[in-house]
Amino acid sequence: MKTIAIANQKGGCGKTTTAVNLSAACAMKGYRVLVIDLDPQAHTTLAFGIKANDLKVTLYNVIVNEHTPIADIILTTNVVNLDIAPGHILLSGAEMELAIRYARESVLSEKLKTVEHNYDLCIIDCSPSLSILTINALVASNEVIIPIQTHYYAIEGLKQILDSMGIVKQRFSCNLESLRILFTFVDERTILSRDVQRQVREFFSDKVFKTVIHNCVRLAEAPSAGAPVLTYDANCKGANEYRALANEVCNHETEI
Amino acid sequence: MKTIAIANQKGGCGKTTTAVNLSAACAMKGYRVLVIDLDPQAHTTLAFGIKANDLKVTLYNVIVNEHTPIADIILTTNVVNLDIAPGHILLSGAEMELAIRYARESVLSEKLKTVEHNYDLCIIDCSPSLSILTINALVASNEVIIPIQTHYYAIEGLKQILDSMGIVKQRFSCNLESLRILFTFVDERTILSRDVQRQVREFFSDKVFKTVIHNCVRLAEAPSAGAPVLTYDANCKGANEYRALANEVCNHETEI
Ligand SMILES: Nc1ncnc2c1ncn2[C@@H]1O[C@H](COP(=O)(O)OP(=O)(O)OP(=O)(O)O)[C@@H](O)[C@H]1O
Ligand SMILES: Nc1ncnc2c1ncn2[C@@H]1O[C@H](COP(=O)(O)OP(=O)(O)OP(=O)(O)O)[C@@H](O)[C@H]1O
Ligand SMILES: [Mg+2]
Ligand SMILES: [Mg+2]
Repeated sequence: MKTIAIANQKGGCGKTTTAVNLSAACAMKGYRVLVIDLDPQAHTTLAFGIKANDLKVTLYNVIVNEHTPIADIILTTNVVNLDIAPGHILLSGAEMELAIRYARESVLSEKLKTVEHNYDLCIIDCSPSLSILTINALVASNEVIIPIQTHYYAIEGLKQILDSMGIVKQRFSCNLESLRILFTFVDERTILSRDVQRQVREFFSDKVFKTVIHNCVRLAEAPSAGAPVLTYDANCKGANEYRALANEVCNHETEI
Repeated sequence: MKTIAIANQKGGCGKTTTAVNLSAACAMKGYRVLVIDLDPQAHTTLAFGIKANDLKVTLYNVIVNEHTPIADIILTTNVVNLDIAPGHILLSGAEMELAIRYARESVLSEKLKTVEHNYDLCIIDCSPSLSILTINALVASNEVIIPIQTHYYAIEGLKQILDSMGIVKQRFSCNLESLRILFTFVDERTILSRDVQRQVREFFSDKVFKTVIHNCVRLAEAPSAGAPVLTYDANCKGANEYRALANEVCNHETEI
């Protein structure tokens, strides 16, 4: 199983939208995919029409209770080949609950070992912070996708997530090998957008996806229908671009 | 001194842009304003051209060290009548540092008591989470402004911030009296935007600002010039709308 974290402490850069639509696009290509909602907002869970408050057990129980295996909480979604480990607001208390636990940074990676033969790909949606939960996602992953808007604050934020990845690689034994940057909310008409893309591509060259996700209102509408954009409006720009992203991700050198 | 927290755990909804431009607009109206950067990303600090890493002391030192008064870190900005208490990435460790402190929720409100006679208005930028720092901001404030995008996830997120405000009022002695909702990134052309505005105004009626902040690329460009949009491009749509917001905030029933 290949595991990809969708992470960036900058808020609102398209982490959830990428986790939902990339996992759906890869599942539609035939891969067996597990999407993990590690954000207390539980928006990935909501995007598949699942209300976290209606669930008896969620990822919260798996993280804080050593005896709850992740298989106990996994649900199927309305997309074939795609399962979900739903999140819950209680995850916001996980920081304190994990504070004194031994090996607290690798709780998630240990839990995933029990299901890694059931899936080809695992995608983790993270919250907009570099908290212990996000560190767990980085330790559990082979690759990180960093969605960024083509704005000034976004570039500044890149340094912080890259520093954190460096620390995770140094301190914890993990298989975090590569990172890739994905431009989101792109509006080609603005000079700012073109400037930021040029600067980031110059600095990071082939670590930036060829695929770019443009501003597309259907991406913002789809969650209210409880479905990824690929089923909500299969031929809109957002759907085409996330399919193109899935092609890039699935053809990447690390074997799925 | 009136204290307003700009808070919403949903990422990227315009908290920093509102903190920066509202505080600048109120200062330009003649009020003495202090803006506090309580977000470890320190983007409000960056928006005034200040590099947090170059500073010897920041809000981090004030929060974790009982003997550092907030006056020790306050700087003037490039806007007359506007001072800043700069943030720093080290604030992300404050959660653990405060975990065992007595009365850890009111650290900020205690520190602000020592400068409340120097300012008419204090505006606090929060991080996209309901962490101990955001709770500190709520406990220290008289009012909360909740910026929301006109998207589906934004409405779901409102419930979480309202729940947190309820808990803060119940558990801690504080002066948190009112909340107001501000629409940001509005694009009048989309049905989604009109639908969300209608739903939220129906439910929250006069708790929603009349002023609406539209999508305006100058707001995203201004931080790269280290200045609020009111000085970067004084006549653009974003600048006019933040001036109108300042008029609504400064005329609100609670005396400044
Ligand atoms: N390319 C796009 N075009 C238009 N709207 C988009 C696009 N991508 C995401 N959105 C919408 O913008 C908002 C922010 O995106 P999203 O919630 O996915 O970001 P996030 O990084 O997960 O946010 P958070 O930091 O709060 O977790 C959402 O309402 C989403 O529906
Ligand atoms: N009305 C607007 N029109 C266009 N761009 C905007 C607008 N408001 C904010 N922006 C830009 O959108 C991005 C997100 O806004 P901002 O950083 O202020 O949100 P935030 O809520 O503070 O994010 P975070 O949750 O990370 O703290 C920034 O790059 C900002 O410059
Ligand atoms: Mg998200
Ligand atoms: Mg911010």
